[in-house]
Amino acid sequence: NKEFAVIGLGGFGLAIARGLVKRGNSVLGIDKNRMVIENNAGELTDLVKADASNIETLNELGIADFDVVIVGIGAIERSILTVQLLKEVGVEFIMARAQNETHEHILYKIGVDKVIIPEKDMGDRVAMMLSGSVFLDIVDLAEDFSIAGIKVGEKYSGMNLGEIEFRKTFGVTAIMVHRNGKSYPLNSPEDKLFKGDVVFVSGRYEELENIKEI
Amino acid sequence: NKEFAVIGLGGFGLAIARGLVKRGNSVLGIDKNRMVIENNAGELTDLVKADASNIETLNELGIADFDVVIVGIGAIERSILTVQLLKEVGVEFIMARAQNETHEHILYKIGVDKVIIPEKDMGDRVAMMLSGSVFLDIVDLAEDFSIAGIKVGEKYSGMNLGEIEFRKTFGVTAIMVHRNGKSYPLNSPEDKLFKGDVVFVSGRYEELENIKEI
Ligand SMILES: Nc1ncnc2c1ncn2[C@@H]1O[C@H](COP(=O)(O)OP(=O)(O)OP(=O)(O)O)[C@@H](O)[C@H]1O
Ligand SMILES: Nc1ncnc2c1ncn2[C@@H]1O[C@H](COP(=O)(O)OP(=O)(O)OP(=O)(O)O)[C@@H](O)[C@H]1O
Repeated sequence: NKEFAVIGLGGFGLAIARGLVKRGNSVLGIDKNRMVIENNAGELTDLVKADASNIETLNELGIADFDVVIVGIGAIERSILTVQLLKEVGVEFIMARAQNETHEHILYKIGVDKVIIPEKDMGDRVAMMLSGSVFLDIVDLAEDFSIAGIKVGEKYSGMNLGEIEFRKTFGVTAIMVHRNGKSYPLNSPEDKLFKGDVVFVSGRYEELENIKEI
Repeated sequence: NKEFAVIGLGGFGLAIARGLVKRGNSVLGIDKNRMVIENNAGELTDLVKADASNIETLNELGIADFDVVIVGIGAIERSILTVQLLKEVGVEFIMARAQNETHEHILYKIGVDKVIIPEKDMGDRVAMMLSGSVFLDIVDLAEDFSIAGIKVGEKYSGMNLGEIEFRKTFGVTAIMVHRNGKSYPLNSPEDKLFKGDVVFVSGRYEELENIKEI
């Protein structure tokens, strides 16, 4: 069972800390603001008032022993500084939030493993849901199992899965096709694909992200 | 092409408005705060300074002509009042944010079509991602195609898909099974399921949400 630490218990950090606690994970919450610590007493496994942008403090907290550290600090410079220190003390996996894409690029450059721009991600997902369009994003269902929707272009239009040699050609499994607002399962090599279709394919994230169009 | 209106351009409303605009949708932004309107000039299709918790204003805005209205107002009473007025003028599809589950229940009771608790949804999704566990949520990939991960219990343990008569019994298609940290495709009636497995199934959202355990 992994050990989590969340630095910065604003809206973002607290939401993640709660999500983790709900799933039975042990979570240490760290915030420099006493009020924040008091307001969250009893809700997290452990709470510590500390300023994480200070290497002695990080060492005292034993932050390098955590499996995952989430940086919920919004302020750009302080978030970057904190992440840099976490890299220096050797934290294994860091997730951090970013305010915008410039902030995101800097965080990835200094070695953050996963960046989230909370409002942008939510805005995108909700917009997709509301536009009645299909998810063209990659959706992770498990560590080794993701699904993506990919548009069918000119090249294979009118051919069936057998003729395309789908699995061999793309390295992923075609499971469903979305055409004119309806979804149809793809279970036979006779199933045809046409230009404009969206094919849902499953496989590992790394295999899926390489496929731009069919 | 649908017409969207977003009432309340705080963090949530603005994120959704931007997500929609990015996808080529036309979006009317409505906010009672002049500063908010000025700060977003040029970014949305149209911007109007107006107080939406007022039925004459809603009628003047022609809000009933929009296909989808998103209520981004955070304040609980004002959000409920605004939604109630939108129902009264006959808006076809309403999405609204809620602060917590009580607020969410009230909104569903008064007829909101879709409620989002932004921080809770994000906290849950990120927590699932970080715990390295499988997603047990229902994931919507298209209006008629969703996927859910469902735990296998005692009842069918050791039986294969053919013996279980999976599709007939559950009304959904089994596509993948996750066992001991690995995922395996389910393409044959000979494939067995065991207690503790997570089976990924696909189908319409309404069929999936009724299945609690296998
Ligand atoms: N160096 C630090 N060490 C510990 N906690 C910190 C540090 N810097 C900021 N915080 C805490 O992080 C939390 C988030 O603060 P910040 O102002 O950076 O972001 P925010 O955008 O207001 O957050 P949110 O939108 O998630 O509420 C606050 O509770 C703050 O006390
Ligand atoms: N009746 C109303 N008509 C139009 N706009 C409104 C109304 N009530 C609130 N708003 C606007 O909605 C926006 C969100 O305000 P509110 O204070 O309700 O939520 P919030 O929790 O601060 O929002 P967020 O967290 O998304 O920034 C503000 O820009 C506010 O001016």
